[in-house]
Amino acid sequence: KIPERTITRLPIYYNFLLEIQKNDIRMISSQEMARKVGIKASQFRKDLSYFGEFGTQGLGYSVEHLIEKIGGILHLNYRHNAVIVGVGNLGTALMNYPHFGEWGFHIVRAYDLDTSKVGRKIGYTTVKDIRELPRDIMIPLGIIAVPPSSAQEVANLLVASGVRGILNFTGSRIEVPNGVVVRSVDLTYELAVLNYYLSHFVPS
Amino acid sequence: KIPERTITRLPIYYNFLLEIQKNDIRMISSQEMARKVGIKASQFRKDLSYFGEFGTQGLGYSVEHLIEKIGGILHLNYRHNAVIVGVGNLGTALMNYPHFGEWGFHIVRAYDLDTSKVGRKIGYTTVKDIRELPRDIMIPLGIIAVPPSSAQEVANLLVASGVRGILNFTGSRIEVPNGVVVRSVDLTYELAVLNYYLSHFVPS
Ligand SMILES: NC(=O)c1ccc[n+]([C@@H]2O[C@H](COP(=O)([O-])OP(=O)(O)OC[C@H]3O[C@@H](n4cnc5c(N)ncnc54)[C@H](O)[C@@H]3O)[C@@H](O)[C@H]2O)c1
Ligand SMILES: NC(=O)c1ccc[n+]([C@@H]2O[C@H](COP(=O)([O-])OP(=O)(O)OC[C@H]3O[C@@H](n4cnc5c(N)ncnc54)[C@H](O)[C@@H]3O)[C@@H](O)[C@H]2O)c1
Repeated sequence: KIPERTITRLPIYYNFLLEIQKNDIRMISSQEMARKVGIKASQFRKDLSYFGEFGTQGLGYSVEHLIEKIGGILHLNYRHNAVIVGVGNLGTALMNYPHFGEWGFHIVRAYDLDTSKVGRKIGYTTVKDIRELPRDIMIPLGIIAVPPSSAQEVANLLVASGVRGILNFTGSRIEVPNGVVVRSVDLTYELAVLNYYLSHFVPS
Repeated sequence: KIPERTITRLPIYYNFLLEIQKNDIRMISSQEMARKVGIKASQFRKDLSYFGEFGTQGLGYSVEHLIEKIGGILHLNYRHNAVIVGVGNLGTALMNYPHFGEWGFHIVRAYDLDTSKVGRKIGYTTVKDIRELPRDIMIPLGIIAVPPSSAQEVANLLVASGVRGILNFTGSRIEVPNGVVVRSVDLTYELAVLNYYLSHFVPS
């Protein structure tokens, strides 16, 4: 079983590799990769070791080869459809965020309880009434951006319609049956970590 | 120097400890803490060891004592003021998010370029014109929620007004002078990790 911390580092590596590829950098050492992410070079090599051998000692890693390999592990070469419930401020910002589509994640269905939002078009997606959520939506990924009091009810609706992975922004813990994966996002943590570094800053 | 991965785990521990405290749990073992966060128990103990000794072998850790200790490391017992630039969909959602205030982070100033947004009141904060950003704002934390094309310009303005820590949502890399800490957030990574677990799910 691959540690979660390794998986959460992969998109950071992938994004950095895409950036340096744009600047025509073809090879990179594990030291450079590690410095970017704030870990030890040995940790970077260990992360990759879970997925087989790549890179040659001494010469470093081919940027293109790493992008292919990590993109493959994360299935970023495929299109992934997602459904969002809650098209308020946060939901709208997520629906408009271009980077999702660049990595293959497309929010193709959007639902809300507020009938005044139903019919609104955001990008290519028209907001529908949550009561029209079909029995089998055939979309694996769901995003919940409703108030905490509606979190569990919306999670139940999504699971009933076949969603198997949920990104939960509500701040309220949701229970799901075995077979459904949930990740919760809390941007408060980002502020807490930023503040830690601010108060412990040592000019380099 | 404490590894970044350790610091990013502290808010996750802290949030979990607050939740179990609400359920009247007084003691917790490193195994239980580790299971919640998806790491090894030895990693949890190692994380804490950077900050001195706590917990007694065999009995586990006092929940209250851990909350005090981790809250102290993250300075969560103090009030932290923040300024936000960009009061669109994302900015508005961040300004309305109650959890920030619960951990002591208060967005007390908000600025936007769009004069039709100036004067709007969100919570206790009235949106101001970015051209009115004062010379010395006396606020340490800044949040940038503008389009990528304005990212660097807004970062320069915030740094010039005395902001020392920036949470950057724009997706565009910003350059800041030595002494300023930047953390970038990209929710695409959350989708990528969720999708990884969805495609590699092994029913437990
Ligand atoms: N996790 C984070 O870091 C973070 C950051 C900001 C906001 N939030 C949270 O995200 C959620 C959305 O924030 P927002 O600012 O967009 O709020 P909002 O009020 O603007 O939007 C919420 C939307 O959900 C809809 N809704 C409510 N109940 C529903 C239901 N049962 N079914 C379908 N739709 C329903 C509403 O009609 C509304 O359009 C809130 O819970 C907020 O606390 C989380
Ligand atoms: N990092 C992530 O995961 C993530 C997720 C969603 C959106 N985003 C990004 O966050 C940003 C905001 O998204 P949104 O949906 O709120 O967009 P939006 O268009 O609704 O809001 C942007 C706001 O910034 C203001 N603005 C533009 N230039 C400015 C300047 N120079 N000074 C002050 N204000 C200025 C606009 O007037 C507007 O109010 C975008 O760049 C978007 O791509 C990031």
